[in-house]
Amino acid sequence: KVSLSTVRRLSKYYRTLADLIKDGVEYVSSDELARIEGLTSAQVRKDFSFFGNFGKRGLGYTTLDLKQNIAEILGLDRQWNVAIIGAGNIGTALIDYKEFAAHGFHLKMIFDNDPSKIGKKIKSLYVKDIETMSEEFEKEKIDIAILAVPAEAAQQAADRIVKTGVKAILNFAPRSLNVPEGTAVRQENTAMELEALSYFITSKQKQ
Amino acid sequence: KVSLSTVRRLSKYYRTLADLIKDGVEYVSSDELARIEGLTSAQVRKDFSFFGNFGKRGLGYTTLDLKQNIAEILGLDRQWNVAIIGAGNIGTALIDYKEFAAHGFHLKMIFDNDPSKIGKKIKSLYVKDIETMSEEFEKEKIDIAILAVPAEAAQQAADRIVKTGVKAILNFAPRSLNVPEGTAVRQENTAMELEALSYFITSKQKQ
Ligand SMILES: NC(=O)c1ccc[n+]([C@@H]2O[C@H](COP(=O)([O-])OP(=O)(O)OC[C@H]3O[C@@H](n4cnc5c(N)ncnc54)[C@H](O)[C@@H]3O)[C@@H](O)[C@H]2O)c1
Ligand SMILES: NC(=O)c1ccc[n+]([C@@H]2O[C@H](COP(=O)([O-])OP(=O)(O)OC[C@H]3O[C@@H](n4cnc5c(N)ncnc54)[C@H](O)[C@@H]3O)[C@@H](O)[C@H]2O)c1
Repeated sequence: KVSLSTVRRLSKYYRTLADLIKDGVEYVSSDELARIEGLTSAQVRKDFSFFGNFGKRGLGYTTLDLKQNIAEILGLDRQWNVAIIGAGNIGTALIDYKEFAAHGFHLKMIFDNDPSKIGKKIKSLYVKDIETMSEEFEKEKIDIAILAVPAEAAQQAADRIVKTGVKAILNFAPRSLNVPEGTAVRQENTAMELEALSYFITSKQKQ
Repeated sequence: KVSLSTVRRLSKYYRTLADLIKDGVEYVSSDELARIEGLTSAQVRKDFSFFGNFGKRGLGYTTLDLKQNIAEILGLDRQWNVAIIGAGNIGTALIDYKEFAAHGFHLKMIFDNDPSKIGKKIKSLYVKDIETMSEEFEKEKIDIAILAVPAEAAQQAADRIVKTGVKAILNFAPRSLNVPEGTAVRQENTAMELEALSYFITSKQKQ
């Protein structure tokens, strides 16, 4: 089984390769890739070993082929339909974010349960009623849901998402979700990121 | 040296202990804590071993003492002054977010370089001119900066932050920052979170 940190590194290699290709670089070795990413070349080779034989001994990897290989592994060679649940601060900040579309993630719709928001247009999307979520998910063939509701509403909203058959949730609410086997949840936790920084400052002061 | 994943687990133990204390639980064993977090009790004991001897053999840990110990390690026993650079979608979404203040992180000010935003009030904060950042950081004794500017402006903004003496940056821009030794950067990358989800769906389909 491939670890999340390997998947995260594949995302980073993918971006580095895109930059190299833009600069006209045709070949790259695992040493070179390791140097750019601040890793060991053994780590780079190990990451790729899960997925088959990419490079040729001595020549290294062709940047175009390697990027394409990684795109296929991460699913970046296709388009993904994404829906946001919760049209508040975070939900609305995510609408029209160009970086998502650049990687194939298209924010198709946004839902809320607040009557004063339903039907309103926010940037390029009209807020839809959460009660219509399952029909809408089917119509737009939603693959991934982003959860941007308050913590106390998160589990109930996740249960609704799971019922629609969607298998992947990006959760911004600071509440761990119970989901069945076969559903993936990635948890954003901005407060914990700040705690990693306060830990760093505190541990430096104690030295 | 303590790894980031250990620090992340400390944040999680801290929240679990807060819940246990709310429910009136006075003692907790490493087994119990491991069960709640879905870890091994060896991992729990190893995480704490970096920081000294917390529990007593047989009794386990007192929830209040353990939470206090973790608060001191993470720096959650004090208040932190935080500034946001960039008053756009993300920057404004973060203003007045209650979860930050609940953990001692106070968003004191927000900066921008767009004349049409400077001086405007957004929720509880007035947008300040980026040119005044160093004086303002000193006045408010800023400890941590949150970077919410476009990718192409991120490195230059980070250089300004480093010059003020602030040692910790939470970066939302999808661009890795060069900062001197002794400055910590935590990188938020929402697009990569979506890629971890597309990887999950793709790898399941290939099985
Ligand atoms: N604002 C931030 O800076 C920030 C940062 C990180 C994480 N978060 C987390 O992200 C989540 C959203 O935060 P926010 O600031 O956008 O909150 P918000 O209150 O601004 O928005 C939440 C939205 O969800 C809607 N909603 C509530 N229950 C719902 C339900 N059952 N179904 C559909 N919609 C529902 C509300 O009507 C509201 O529009 C919260 O859990 C918060 O803790 C927020
Ligand atoms: N919107 C999202 O959903 C989202 C999600 C994740 C990450 N991000 C990243 O977060 C960052 C901010 O995104 P956004 O959507 O809020 O962008 P935005 O364009 O809405 O806001 C950026 C703000 O930064 C200001 N700015 C530009 N250069 C500056 C400088 N040198 N000093 C001070 N202020 C400056 C602009 O005037 C603007 O107000 C971007 O790097 C983006 O890639 C955005």
